[in-house]
Amino acid sequence: MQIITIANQKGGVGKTTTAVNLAASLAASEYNTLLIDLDPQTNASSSLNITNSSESQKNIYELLIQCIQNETISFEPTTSMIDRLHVVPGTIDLAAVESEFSELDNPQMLLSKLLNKVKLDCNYDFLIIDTPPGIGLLTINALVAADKLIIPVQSEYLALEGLCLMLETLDRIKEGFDSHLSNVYILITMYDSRLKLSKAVEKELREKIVGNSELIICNTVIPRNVRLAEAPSHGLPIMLFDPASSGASAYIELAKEVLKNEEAN
Amino acid sequence: MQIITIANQKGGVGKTTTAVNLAASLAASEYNTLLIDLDPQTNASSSLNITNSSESQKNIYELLIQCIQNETISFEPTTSMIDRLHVVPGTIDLAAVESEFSELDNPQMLLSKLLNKVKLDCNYDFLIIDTPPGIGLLTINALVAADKLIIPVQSEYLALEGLCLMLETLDRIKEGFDSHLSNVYILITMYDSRLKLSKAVEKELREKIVGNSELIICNTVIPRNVRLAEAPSHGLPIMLFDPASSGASAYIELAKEVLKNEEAN
Ligand SMILES: Nc1ncnc2c1ncn2[C@@H]1O[C@H](COP(=O)(O)OP(=O)(O)OP(=O)(O)O)[C@@H](O)[C@H]1O
Ligand SMILES: Nc1ncnc2c1ncn2[C@@H]1O[C@H](COP(=O)(O)OP(=O)(O)OP(=O)(O)O)[C@@H](O)[C@H]1O
Ligand SMILES: [Mg+2]
Ligand SMILES: [Mg+2]
Repeated sequence: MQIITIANQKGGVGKTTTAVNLAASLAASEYNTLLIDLDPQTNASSSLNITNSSESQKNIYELLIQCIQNETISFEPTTSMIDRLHVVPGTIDLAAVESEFSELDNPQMLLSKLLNKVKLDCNYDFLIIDTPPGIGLLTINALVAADKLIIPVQSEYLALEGLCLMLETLDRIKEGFDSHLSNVYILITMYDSRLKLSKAVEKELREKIVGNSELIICNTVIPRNVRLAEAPSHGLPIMLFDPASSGASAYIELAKEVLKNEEAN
Repeated sequence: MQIITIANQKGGVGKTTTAVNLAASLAASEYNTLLIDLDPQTNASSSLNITNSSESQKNIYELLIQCIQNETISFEPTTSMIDRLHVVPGTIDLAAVESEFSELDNPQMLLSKLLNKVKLDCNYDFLIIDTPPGIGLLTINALVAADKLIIPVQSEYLALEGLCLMLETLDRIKEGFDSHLSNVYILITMYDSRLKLSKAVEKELREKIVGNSELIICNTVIPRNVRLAEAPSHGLPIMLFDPASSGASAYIELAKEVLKNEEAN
């Protein structure tokens, strides 16, 4: 099983859109996929029309609490409209994690501990984790747990600026924790080939990355496509909302690229 | 002096773009304006080509530390390319505030305490505060200190969803602290009149707000305009980068609307 975290402290760069649509595309390619929504905004859950947990199907906060209190973990993910796609929903309660969990031993490892306890290896091929903006405890937990990291970078200047900050944090995490993060992928999002800005940011991004062997810029570039912004209001991933759209084919391309890298490793 | 906080926990909705360009437009209208960058990403500072503080010109984190340690506060803001626009820059060190300050008495009131100590009333007409995404201690400090709040809402579905979360938090803040927040303005941003999505979100927003007398939707709507996204790479506010652009005239409109409301109060 591969754990892929989607993170960038810059807001609004396409983290949730990537998490939801990559997970859906992998599931549609016959791989068992679990999506974890680690954002208190719960955008990933609502993008798949999944509201909060029921009595039996716990959300990610409830599972973390069970892990901390050494209770048996009642892991029962929520199914989605795609057979092989399961979801552990987020909740607004995650917003309290920063203040509630910071006194615990190794608060940064909580998610890794939970995932080790639940033993998902035999059920899932991929685990995709959506994270909130910023570099809080939730995002750090997702970085520590990750095998691979995808950093969506919107083709705009301010998102480019934030990348250095993200990479510095990553170095600290790799040194501080027994992180088994192998590859870091940069995914260009909201690319509009008609705009000089998109081309200029892409050029600057490629120049910045040259010489940094740990970073890989995805071959797949996600175009700006309004259908991607419309899909969440219908509670559907893009491949079900508008399979013919440029957004849908881009995320299918991305899934193929992730699978190819998986085989190569 | 009016303290206007720009906040929304949803990422990438135009908080920084609004803080920088509203502050610049108010300064250009001959009002003395101070912009405080309370975001560890420091996007507002870099959008005005202001890098970190010097020995004498402290950044906002250094000023907060002086306030906590009861030292004399050496307040000397940085000037900008616009005469009446001064800036207190942000810093990556702000990212540590959540863990460093949460043990203090009333950590949510730190910014208010600092602003009371520095007595800005005689020097400035407006104080604009840019905040990071999320609802962390930094954003809460800015909400507690605010006289007015502007919530930028991108004309997209996920941003609309986040609004309820923001308003719930606001109610908690008003009850919990001696908040003197009078008006809450919702600013529609990145509006593209060619898209059904923009029109649908605006309609839903107006329906949601009806009956809530404390919320006002700004008459000014900020259009999607690529020049606004290009301006930060030149370190200029939009009114200097491209005064003829639709983005520039929208933020001048917004400044006029803020001034009109000020007189009405
Ligand atoms: N390629 C795209 N083309 C057009 N719109 C997009 C695209 N990707 C994302 N969007 C829209 O842009 C907005 C921001 O995307 P999204 O919410 O996925 O970003 P995020 O990084 O998860 O934001 P946050 O920082 O708040 O978690 C959303 O309204 C989304 O629907
Ligand atoms: N009206 C607009 N038209 C086009 N682009 C815009 C507009 N407003 C903002 N942008 C661009 O959209 C991106 C997000 O805007 P901005 O960074 O101001 O949002 P933010 O809410 O401050 O983000 P964060 O949550 O990361 O602080 C930036 O690249 C910005 O340049
Ligand atoms: Mg998101
Ligand atoms: Mg910002």
